[in-house]
Amino acid sequence: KKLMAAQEADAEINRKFFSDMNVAAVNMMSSPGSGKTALLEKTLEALGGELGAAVVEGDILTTLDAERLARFGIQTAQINTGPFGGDCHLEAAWVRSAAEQLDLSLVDLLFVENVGNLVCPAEFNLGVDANVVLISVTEGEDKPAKYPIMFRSCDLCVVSKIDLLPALDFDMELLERNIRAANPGLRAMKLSAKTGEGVCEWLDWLRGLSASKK
Amino acid sequence: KKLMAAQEADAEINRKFFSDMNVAAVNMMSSPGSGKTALLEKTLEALGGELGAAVVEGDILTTLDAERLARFGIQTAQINTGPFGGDCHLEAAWVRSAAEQLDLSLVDLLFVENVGNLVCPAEFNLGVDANVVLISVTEGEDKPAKYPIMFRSCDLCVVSKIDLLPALDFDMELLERNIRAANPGLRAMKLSAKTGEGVCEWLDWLRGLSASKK
Ligand SMILES: Nc1nc2c(ncn2[C@@H]2O[C@H](COP(=O)(O)OP(=O)(O)OP(=O)(O)O)[C@@H](O)[C@H]2O)c(=O)[nH]1
Ligand SMILES: Nc1nc2c(ncn2[C@@H]2O[C@H](COP(=O)(O)OP(=O)(O)OP(=O)(O)O)[C@@H](O)[C@H]2O)c(=O)[nH]1
Ligand SMILES: [Mg+2]
Ligand SMILES: [Mg+2]
Ligand SMILES: [Zn+2]
Ligand SMILES: [Zn+2]
Repeated sequence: KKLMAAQEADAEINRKFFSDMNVAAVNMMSSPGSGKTALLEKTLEALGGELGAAVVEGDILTTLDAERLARFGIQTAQINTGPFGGDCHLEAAWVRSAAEQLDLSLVDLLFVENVGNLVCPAEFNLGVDANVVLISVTEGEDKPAKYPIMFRSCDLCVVSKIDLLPALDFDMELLERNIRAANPGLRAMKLSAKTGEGVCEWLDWLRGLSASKK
Repeated sequence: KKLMAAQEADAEINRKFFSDMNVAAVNMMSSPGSGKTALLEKTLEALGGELGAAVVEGDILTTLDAERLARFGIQTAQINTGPFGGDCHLEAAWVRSAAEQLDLSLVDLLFVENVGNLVCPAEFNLGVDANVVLISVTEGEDKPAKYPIMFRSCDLCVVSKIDLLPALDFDMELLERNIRAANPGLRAMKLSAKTGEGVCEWLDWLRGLSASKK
């Protein structure tokens, strides 16, 4: 109980911090390998100088993802949970101390790439403006039914890797039904970070989120 | 400290229980959607009556996977962690009470399908004969570097969904290098549960494991 209250208080501090800095913060969650970093690479490439972006990268170990994103000339801050017990999720206080290392006066969109895990990250409020869950078409249609807490905690569901659909027996309608059953209000969009298909809708959603914070 | 000791004691009880029953127990772990259930379906189909099999199914919610496997006429026992806080891993005591619901006199191979999660399940010793991690080629080559604890805790790594390789830019040698770097002693085998390619090696490995318990 006390822990939850402390987490909520930390989230509230973050919310105010992002608001004071006019920054739209987006928490990206998924199973390992669903394509969070690939989508961020595509996003940074497409946005160019249109919006200032930065990334807080969460992983148990390595800086591999932060290095992939730093190539786009943006600020990155790495959180590695490994040395502190290997937690499988990020917490609000860690995100704040990472974000404080960045010059947010240059930033419109702050992405938090969470640890690859479809379970625990959903239970920790980071005080961001939007929670996004990626589900790749290669993971199967049943994940929203089997891991509903994640889908209930999100504002947007990105169905990723749709370029692979021709190679799969995938029932998109079944996935959409399962998403609606887990969270009727959850908006879903389909895209491929590889081919760029559907990425426009994602960019428009980001532009809207950023505009709402100005 | 006390918790760890209790877990180890429970694992030891399981080890003796499986040994007394002449059962080879295999703990299957992976990210969500890497293909654990699909591989078990293919295994049960291929083994037919050659070896007696049963499954302890671990999920946060639903009995979807247990129902897929029950179609093969085998005994299944479902553990759902959702009603008890939604733990993202299985523990030895839960596996034992599930296994005790089964008639193990008919069973040579007991599969434990763990919760889809590349982090926490690696830290809980279930007292089984072998720990197996699946990594699908769609998740990327970097997972053994980013989630090393899982790869270090396993005896076998199954690289799954290799039928999708023609549709991917996947560097198998890089994955194999990353597996070796995380755990030099970890045996890796490649297969497709969809086409059956490579499944023979997996079945031979299972036969060997079962024979070692007789
Ligand atoms: N075909 C295809 N592959 C993709 C796409 N997006 C990502 N991938 C591949 O999926 C694998 C994982 O992508 P990442 O971007 O590393 O995934 P991630 O969610 O950031 O992974 P973690 O941070 O480890 O949880 C890589 O091999 C990518 O090349 C896509 O749109 N299409
Ligand atoms: N192409 C291809 N798809 C596969 C293969 N194995 C599994 N899949 C697909 O991958 C998705 C997930 O498979 P599952 O067997 O449900 O994966 P799982 O690891 O049991 O998932 P969880 O239990 O939820 O963690 C499904 O859409 C399967 O059809 C394979 O060998 N090739
Ligand atoms: Mg990533
Ligand atoms: Mg399964
Ligand atoms: Zn967890
Ligand atoms: Zn965890």
